[in-house]
Amino acid sequence: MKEFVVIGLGNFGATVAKQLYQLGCNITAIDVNKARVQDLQEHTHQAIIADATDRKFLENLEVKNFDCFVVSTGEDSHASILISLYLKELGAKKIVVKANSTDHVKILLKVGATEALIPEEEMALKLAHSLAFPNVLDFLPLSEEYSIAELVPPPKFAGKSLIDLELRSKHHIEVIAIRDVLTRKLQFIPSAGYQIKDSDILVVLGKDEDIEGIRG
Amino acid sequence: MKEFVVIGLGNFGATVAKQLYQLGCNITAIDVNKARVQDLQEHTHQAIIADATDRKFLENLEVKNFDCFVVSTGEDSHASILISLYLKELGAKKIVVKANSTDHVKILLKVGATEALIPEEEMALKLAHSLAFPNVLDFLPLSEEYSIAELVPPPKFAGKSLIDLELRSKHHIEVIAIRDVLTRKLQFIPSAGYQIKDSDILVVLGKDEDIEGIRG
Ligand SMILES: Nc1ncnc2c1ncn2[C@@H]1O[C@H](COP(=O)(O)OP(=O)(O)OP(=O)(O)O)[C@@H](O)[C@H]1O
Ligand SMILES: Nc1ncnc2c1ncn2[C@@H]1O[C@H](COP(=O)(O)OP(=O)(O)OP(=O)(O)O)[C@@H](O)[C@H]1O
Repeated sequence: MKEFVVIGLGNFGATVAKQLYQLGCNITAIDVNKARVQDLQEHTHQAIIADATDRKFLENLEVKNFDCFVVSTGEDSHASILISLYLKELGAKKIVVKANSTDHVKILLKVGATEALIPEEEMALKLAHSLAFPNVLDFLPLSEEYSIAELVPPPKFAGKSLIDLELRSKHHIEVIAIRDVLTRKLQFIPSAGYQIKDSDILVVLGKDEDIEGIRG
Repeated sequence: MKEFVVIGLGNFGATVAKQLYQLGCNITAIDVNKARVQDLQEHTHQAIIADATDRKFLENLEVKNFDCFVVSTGEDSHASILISLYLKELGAKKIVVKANSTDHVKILLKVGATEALIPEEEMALKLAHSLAFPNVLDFLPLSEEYSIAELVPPPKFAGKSLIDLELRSKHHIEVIAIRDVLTRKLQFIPSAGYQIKDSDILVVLGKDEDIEGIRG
């Protein structure tokens, strides 16, 4: 059972708190504004009216017991910086903060925030990527090193079967689906004997450099 | 070569325009504010100073030629509503609008916007999901029917190799990675001879019902 604290119940903070609660997590919601705390009462386990820049208040929270703190205290950058500093000193495991600018991000990371994000910029980047690569599979990082990508098969692959090409053992990539270039439909988990047509698009999983190695 | 128009060059619009340009797309940036248009000149193919609620101006754009319009004209909801209405009438293929509230979203969709998003709320929902399900792989739908999911292997799998279990041919699922339950590290693209330990977590790709069939 995951335990979270959300400090600052503006649009962003309130949405995070309500969604986490709906997903079955244990939520403590904190704000200095009474009305906002009351609005959250139906959607959280604990809703507390408090000034989170009050270090004594934070000490009483038993900060180490929570999986993550989400801080979104609005346009006053100083409040979120102070809260992050204190939470880090008190041993918070993870601190995610909504930031107002790239300088604010730098300061937050320096005082101990685990992650600092500017929602509008993050969303703008995601939108740009999904517009430039409308095949979500074309841009899907799975981890630091591995991604899923769509490729046009190199000419030497045409007519060969997946098993002939030894993609897994030799190239260390896995073909998880074939996209028919005409119908755009995906056929997942092709059989080992599947023969590649030059009109196919391969949907592969692999390390970024191994994928580039095939593309070339 | 994808062609986009971005109307409204505040933080959101400017970020979308610059990112799309960096990703190799053809960008036309429009704003009524001269300084903002000038700031974008290095980052777009065309940067135009204009009031996009002027229907005559939009008619001269040859709206049908573009893949998508991104509209983010700020707190004045009326401008984006009017622009969406006109773009739809002029035959725009796709119109994505940054909205200010859920009512604004409803109105935009009614007048013809393809998509209307409130970046802060979208980001809040994504953050909540990634906090509640920190294994992104645990929550990754790839298409209508297929997903990637993490599973504890059923007891009868322990000690067997992937190829013995005929997961691909018999169960129609692919094990794309093994997660070590102690270190939490992922080993992608396990070999066919890999023997499953009962302390492994299998990261599989398959149809939702085939995955459930294994879980059971
Ligand atoms: N020191 C503090 N302790 C607790 N709550 C605080 C503190 N400072 C600010 N807050 C609360 O944080 C919330 C910030 O929400 P606000 O709407 O101002 O901005 P935001 O988070 O940038 O935007 P959004 O509404 O989009 O989330 C307010 O409800 C405010 O009362
Ligand atoms: N009718 C219009 N035609 C062209 N540009 C417009 C029109 N109305 C507003 N704009 C521009 O849209 C931009 C909106 O940016 P603004 O910073 O106000 O808000 P926003 O998009 O909500 O926020 P953000 O800065 O986070 O993107 C401004 O640069 C403004 O000049």
